[in-house]
Amino acid sequence: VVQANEITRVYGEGETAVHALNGCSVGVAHGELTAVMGPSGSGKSTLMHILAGLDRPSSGDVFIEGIDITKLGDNDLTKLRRQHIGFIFQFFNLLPMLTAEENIRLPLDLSGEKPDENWVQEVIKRTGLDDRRTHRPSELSGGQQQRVAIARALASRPTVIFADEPTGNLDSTNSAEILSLLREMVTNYGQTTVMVTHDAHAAAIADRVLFLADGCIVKELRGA
Amino acid sequence: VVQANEITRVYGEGETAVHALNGCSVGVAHGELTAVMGPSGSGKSTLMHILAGLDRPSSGDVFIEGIDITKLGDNDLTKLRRQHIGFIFQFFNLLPMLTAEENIRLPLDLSGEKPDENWVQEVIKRTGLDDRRTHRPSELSGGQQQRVAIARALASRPTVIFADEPTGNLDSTNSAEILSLLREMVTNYGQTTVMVTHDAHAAAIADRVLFLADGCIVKELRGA
Ligand SMILES: Nc1ncnc2c1ncn2[C@@H]1O[C@H](COP(=O)(O)OP(=O)(O)OP(=O)(O)O)[C@@H](O)[C@H]1O
Ligand SMILES: Nc1ncnc2c1ncn2[C@@H]1O[C@H](COP(=O)(O)OP(=O)(O)OP(=O)(O)O)[C@@H](O)[C@H]1O
Ligand SMILES: [Mg+2]
Ligand SMILES: [Mg+2]
Repeated sequence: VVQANEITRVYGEGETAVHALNGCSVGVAHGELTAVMGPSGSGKSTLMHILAGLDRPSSGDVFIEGIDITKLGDNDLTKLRRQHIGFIFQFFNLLPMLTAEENIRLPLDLSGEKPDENWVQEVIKRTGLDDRRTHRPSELSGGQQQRVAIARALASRPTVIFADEPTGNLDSTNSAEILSLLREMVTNYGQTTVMVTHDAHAAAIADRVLFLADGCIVKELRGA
Repeated sequence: VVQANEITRVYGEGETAVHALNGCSVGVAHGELTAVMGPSGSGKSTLMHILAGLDRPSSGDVFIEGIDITKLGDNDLTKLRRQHIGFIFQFFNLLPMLTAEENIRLPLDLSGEKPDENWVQEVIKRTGLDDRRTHRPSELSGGQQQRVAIARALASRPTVIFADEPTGNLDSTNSAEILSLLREMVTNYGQTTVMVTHDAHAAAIADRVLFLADGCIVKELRGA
């Protein structure tokens, strides 16, 4: 459902140029949970942003549902993202003037589609935010903000979810709850998920684990 | 060196009031590494900010080196913080217009004291930032930003370091490097450190582990 070929991403130029991605090729099959691991600075977030159409590669192609997104204009790209992609940012990107619930509903409102109300309520409860709906991000703990970012991506049941270190700020209990929620979405609803993680428990529930180093995929493990 | 008695912290009032801390008492002995663990939303960051004089409790006292900081005016409190306290924020609080190196040196420049140049260089190298000195936060990966926040607190060798989830965004290798660096500071230089963490490896290197739940310390373990 997602296919990237020979992706490079260079920041700056000349001597000080940083080669964040060096000819990275990735394929993500429908209905699979893929974990991406690798050292800090190895290119994981950069890869995720490019796969999700939030950033453009310096060279290479990215296909989502067969569409070459590197050829799309900004408007079409935005439309495609709204229809197909959910993103859980490493640092949440919540809107500070909206409450937790408003942040969660925002993609639904933007898509103009009628939300599955039961599902939205379920997501709010399972991310443990029932008693924090009316709090603004500044009134939430770090882990609570992270859970709002997670709920926001899950609420609209997108074709593909990209999760950038979704449990980084969570204790083991909340972490396990989020991971089982993500796993269920894949197993029960065929939701395709790509998850960057430093957490071995997260890798353990994946169907496939990709290891990134210095902007390249250096190893791949498939679950038994 | 740090003593807090019957700390409470309430946000808002009446029915919607949130009791982040409920009569929490903590003592931190000189030259010890204390880990603080607990569920997301249990009050860890709130406790850290109050112990470090970055926030005032709704009731209770906090003593740093024998001084009751809850009685200090803002100016004196700021002076005391500059002299004695290093803080690694859960979300870094780096200055976006400064480079990594400028962010790291900022507390040193503010304190007006002559920095130990060898030590500053050592910290930059050991946090793996040698080749990222001139990058601004927006040009750094999440884990690199976290390491800048860590280096900034370590560079001035404060009396007490408060670290709020210092390894949340780091892979296991970088994480281990940071933890051993923090452990050395305590063991070799008698630096007092209080570290909030969700990471069992971090708790494993502590002299003492405090468990927080619903705004109270519910358990304490002392290393064998
Ligand atoms: N300004 C505020 N207004 C209302 N409630 C607040 C405010 N700030 C924090 N809280 C609440 O206080 C509680 C404790 O927050 P705190 O940030 O200390 O938790 P934490 O243990 O650090 O969590 P985490 O592990 O998720 O970082 C949380 O339930 C949070 O919702
Ligand atoms: N705007 C930029 N200018 C220069 N270099 C950049 C820029 N953005 C990112 N980089 C560099 O690209 C590399 C990859 O960054 P990326 O955020 O993808 O790493 P990551 O694997 O997600 O790391 P982490 O695990 O720390 O989040 C890093 O070395 C970073 O310094
Ligand atoms: Mg990243
Ligand atoms: Mg916190």
